[in-house]
Amino acid sequence: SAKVFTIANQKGGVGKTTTAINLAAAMATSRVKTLLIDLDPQANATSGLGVDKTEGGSLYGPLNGEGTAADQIVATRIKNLDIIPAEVDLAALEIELSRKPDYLIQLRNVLKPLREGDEYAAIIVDCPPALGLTSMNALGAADYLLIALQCEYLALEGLGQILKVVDQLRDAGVNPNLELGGILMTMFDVRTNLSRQVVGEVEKHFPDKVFKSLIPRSIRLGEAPSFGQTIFEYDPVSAGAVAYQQLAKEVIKRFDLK
Amino acid sequence: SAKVFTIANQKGGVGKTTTAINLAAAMATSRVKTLLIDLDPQANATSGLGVDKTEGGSLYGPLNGEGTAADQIVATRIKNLDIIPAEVDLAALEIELSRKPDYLIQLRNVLKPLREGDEYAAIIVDCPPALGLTSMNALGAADYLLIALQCEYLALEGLGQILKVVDQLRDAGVNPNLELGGILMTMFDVRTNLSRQVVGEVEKHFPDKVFKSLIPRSIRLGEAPSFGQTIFEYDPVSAGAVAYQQLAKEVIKRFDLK
Ligand SMILES: Nc1ncnc2c1ncn2[C@@H]1O[C@H](COP(=O)(O)OP(=O)(O)OP(=O)(O)O)[C@@H](O)[C@H]1O
Ligand SMILES: Nc1ncnc2c1ncn2[C@@H]1O[C@H](COP(=O)(O)OP(=O)(O)OP(=O)(O)O)[C@@H](O)[C@H]1O
Ligand SMILES: [Mg+2]
Ligand SMILES: [Mg+2]
Repeated sequence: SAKVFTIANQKGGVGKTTTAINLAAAMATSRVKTLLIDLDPQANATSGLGVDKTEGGSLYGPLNGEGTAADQIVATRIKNLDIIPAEVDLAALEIELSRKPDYLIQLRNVLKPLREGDEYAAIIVDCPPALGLTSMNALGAADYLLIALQCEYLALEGLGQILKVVDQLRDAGVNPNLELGGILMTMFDVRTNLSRQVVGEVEKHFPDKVFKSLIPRSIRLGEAPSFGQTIFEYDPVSAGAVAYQQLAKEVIKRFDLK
Repeated sequence: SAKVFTIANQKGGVGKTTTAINLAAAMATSRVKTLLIDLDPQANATSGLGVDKTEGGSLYGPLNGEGTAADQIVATRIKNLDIIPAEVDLAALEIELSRKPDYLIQLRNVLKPLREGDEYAAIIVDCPPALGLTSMNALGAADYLLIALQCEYLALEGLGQILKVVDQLRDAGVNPNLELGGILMTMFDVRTNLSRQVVGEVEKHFPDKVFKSLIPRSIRLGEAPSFGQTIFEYDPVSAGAVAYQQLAKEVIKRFDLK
């Protein structure tokens, strides 16, 4: 069976997609069979991996009862890494999900066969920002929530909000097994005190959750997706590549993926 | 009457809130009576201005038929700048709006008296990321859309998506007067070629829309909100302060606000 990791944070631009792409790629390269699911109608993970967006090529159909998730799986050029891409139809999901009964567990139902099968060891879900119904479904479908947290002032405030939602989903019985898998500090700026203060503060409140790997602010990490490349293809010796490689090791160990 | 400016971009972390705060403050200081509306349940504009969040203190009530928008107005320490703050209740808006008929024009109805009155010359609406019902309502209520666009690779792609939504809202008759007011290039990084290339590309496609003011990537702009201060209070001689001051001049001139 596969473990489902949802990468979420209602705040925008905190490195969810950059993490989804590079963590998935590093895990695949460490021979963990991985499925990346792009749930964002902006399809940044899809284009960041150099995968074509095609009309009808996303989980939109399956979430509306047309076809299965497995029908939408596409292989990538990276061994052990497959993707379910995103495309613009997903933008209609928010409104359409709200009109269904059981509107919080549609994704979990659609992913059930993949989660219970032996095809993948890990399923990574990249969420849009904002805690709309799409992200809520991704939390409803997850074994573990991975929070990408930018090393900036408002980080802790936003953290409180998403953890409250996690508790609500657990208490309401929507996803009693949902756990906070870990907190990843991103865009760590070595030149300022602020980054170190934010990391220290988050570690104080969540001592065993913060990953030891800190993702540095690095122009290379920002450039790689414009070539449709992972950081390991674009600049394998960069600080960003080293950090995501370390993170993959931590994740594989913490969640027993090998 | 007031002109309503909605600052939106479905992409996260592109500088919407930083722009909402500093543009509103600069316009107020230029004696343009301005109302800032924080529509994001994360309330970053509210706390970034050092305004307290209070339970029930947001547009959530009025959008659900309880009280008026005017009831929610709070003065700030900045002369000519008032705010309707945000608080966590707004998070429920997405689902609640979707269950109303006319779910795209609720905000416009609620803002009508303020827009038609003479209290304010400008109303600036700060949106959450993602094009959910909250942002769609803000587009439905706007005279002008101001797009904050980060100087990075995916900028143009995201732009196409939001402009498509603008056309849909116009063609569907939801907001036939909605215009793209302008595109603001943010987080311009002088050290890389990427920023310059992105600006050049956007200017090529939208020659009269891009504001001449480019907001530089500047640590000071990131730090100011942690003290609840505008950039003009925190570091009035910084490149960020100069840029937002210039933007305010451009906006006042382009939209005839004085
Ligand atoms: N460590 C980093 N250093 C420098 N730039 C980064 C880093 N991580 C991400 N970026 C860049 O910052 C921007 C936002 O990152 P990303 O798209 O991964 O965030 P996100 O949380 O997925 O955003 P959204 O909420 O819009 O989905 C992108 O342009 C990306 O290339
Ligand atoms: N020009 C800039 N230079 C450096 N940091 C900036 C700049 N503009 C904004 N920031 C910082 O980048 C982060 C994102 O900015 P901001 O909150 O304004 O974006 P946003 O589009 O409102 O995000 P969201 O989509 O989550 O609402 C914040 O930490 C902010 O302080
Ligand atoms: Mg993303
Ligand atoms: Mg914001």
